[in-house]
Amino acid sequence: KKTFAIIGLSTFGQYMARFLAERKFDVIVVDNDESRVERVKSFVTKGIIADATDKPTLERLGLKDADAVIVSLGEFIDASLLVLLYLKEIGVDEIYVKVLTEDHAKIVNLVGVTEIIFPEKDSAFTMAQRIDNCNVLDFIPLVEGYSIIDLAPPASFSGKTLGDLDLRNKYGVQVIIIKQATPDNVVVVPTAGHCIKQSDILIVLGRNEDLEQLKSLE
Amino acid sequence: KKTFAIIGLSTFGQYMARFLAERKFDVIVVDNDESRVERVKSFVTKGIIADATDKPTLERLGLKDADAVIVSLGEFIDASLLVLLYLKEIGVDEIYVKVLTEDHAKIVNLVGVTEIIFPEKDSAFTMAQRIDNCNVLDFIPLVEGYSIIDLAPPASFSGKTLGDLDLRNKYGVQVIIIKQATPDNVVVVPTAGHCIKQSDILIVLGRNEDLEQLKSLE
Ligand SMILES: Nc1ncnc2c1ncn2[C@@H]1O[C@H](COP(=O)(O)OP(=O)(O)OP(=O)(O)O)[C@@H](O)[C@H]1O
Ligand SMILES: Nc1ncnc2c1ncn2[C@@H]1O[C@H](COP(=O)(O)OP(=O)(O)OP(=O)(O)O)[C@@H](O)[C@H]1O
Repeated sequence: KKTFAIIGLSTFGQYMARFLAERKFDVIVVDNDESRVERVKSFVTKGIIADATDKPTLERLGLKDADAVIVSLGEFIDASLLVLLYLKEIGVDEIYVKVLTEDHAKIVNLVGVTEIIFPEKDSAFTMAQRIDNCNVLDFIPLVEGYSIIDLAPPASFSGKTLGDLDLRNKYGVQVIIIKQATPDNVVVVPTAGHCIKQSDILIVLGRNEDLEQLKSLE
Repeated sequence: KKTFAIIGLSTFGQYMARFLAERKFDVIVVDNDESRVERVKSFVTKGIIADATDKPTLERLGLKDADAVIVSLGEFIDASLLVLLYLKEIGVDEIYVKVLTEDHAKIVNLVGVTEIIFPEKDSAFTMAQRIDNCNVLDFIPLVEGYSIIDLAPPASFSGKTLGDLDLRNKYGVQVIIIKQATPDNVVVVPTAGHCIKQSDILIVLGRNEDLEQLKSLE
C-alpha cells in the first residue's frame, strides 16, 4: 500500500490529501497550523501539527519510506526550500513542490525535484487551449468507443520497432507516446524506428475492441 | 479574430493574458493595481487600470462583443460576484470565474457561469491521478513543449494521403484524429491511406516549434 506525505496544507495540499486518501493510500500530513490539520484529520492516516523546517521532526516521520512527499507551503518560499533540502538529506526519492511564482520554480529547479506543480500557470495553459476550442483532450474521451490506455508491451514486442509491428494496420491503434524507464524519458510522436524495450510503457489510442485485442497479446 | 477580457491580474489572470496573447488573440485586461497592468502591458492589446466593480467602467469596455471574459479577482469574493452580476447584465455570454474555495465555487454556480476554474483543486486531482500512474490524458498537456492542435490543412495537403505527406518524419508531428466535414465523421487513428480533403480538420500532436512550422505552410 502506498504512503504519501503532504507538507503544508494550503488549498492544494488539502485537496491532495483528500484525493490521495480517496484512492485508499496512506496519507501523512504536516502543518504548523492546528486548524488546518483538524480540517483533514477525519480522512488522513496521520496528522502532525509541527514546524516542517524542524529537521528532527521531519526525520522522525520516516519519510524515506514514503512513495512521494508533496511540499505545499504556499508563500513561505524559504521554508519550502529548507524543507526540500532536508527531504533530500533524509533520502526521499520522489519530491513534488507546489510553487508560487516563476522565480520560485527556477530556484526549486536548481535544487532539483521530481516535479514542480504550478496550478495557476497550468490551468491557465489548459484554459487557453480550451477557450480556443483547441484541446482535444476533452474531446478524446467524448469520441464514443475510443480510449487512450497505458500498455506494458507484450513479450513478443520486445526488440521490435514500431515500423516492424505496424500496429496501425494490424490492430487499428496508434502509439502516441512512449514512457521509457531507461533513460527516464518520454517520447512524444515516436518514429517508426523506435525499438521497444520490455521496460517501456506504450500510450495507445484506438477503438476499445482493438485495444482489448492488443491487451490480450503475449 | 477573437477577443478575450481578463478582469483581475492574479497569477492565473496574468498567465491567461500571456497564453491567449501568444495565440495571437486580442486581450483586454482590467486591474486596479497599476503595477500588475504594467507587468502585462507589453503583450496585451489594451491594459486598463480601474476598479472592475464600477459598472460604467465595465460597460465602456464593450465586453458584450468579447468571445469570453475571465474573472480572476483572487480573494476578493464579493468583488468577483459583483463583477459577475454586471457582466451578465451587460450581456456577456461566456464567463469564466477562477474561484478560491469550495464555497466560492458554490455561490458562483448559483449565479451561473460558463465554467468555474479552481486551479489548486484541479491540479491536485490531476497530480493524485499521475502519482498513481493512472491517467495519461492529463499527462499530455503537462509534457513541456508539446501540444495538440486543430489544423485546417494547407492547400498543398489537399488530395494527398497521410502516407504521401509523411508528417512524422518531415515535421516530427502525428495526426491522431481527423474531423471530416463530409461525411460529418471523426476518424480516430487515421491510416496512411487517408486522403486529405480541404474540408478536413486535422488534430495534430507534436512539439510546439514543429506545430508552428506546420501552421505556416501554404
Ligand atoms: N514552517 C512550516 N511548517 C509547517 N507548515 C507550514 C510552515 N510554513 C507554512 N506552513 C503551512 O503551509 C500552508 C501554506 O498555505 P497557503 O494557504 O499560504 O498557501 P497558498 O499559496 O495560498 O496555496 P494555495 O494556492 O494552494 O491555496 C499553510 O497551511 C501553513 O500553515
Ligand atoms: N475591484 C477590483 N477591480 C480590479 N481589480 C481588482 C479588484 N479587486 C481585486 N483586483 C485585482 O485582482 C487580483 C487578485 O489577485 P490575487 O493575487 O489576490 O489572487 P490570488 O487568489 O492570489 O490568485 P492566484 O492564485 O491566481 O495568484 C489583483 O491583481 C487585484 O489587484
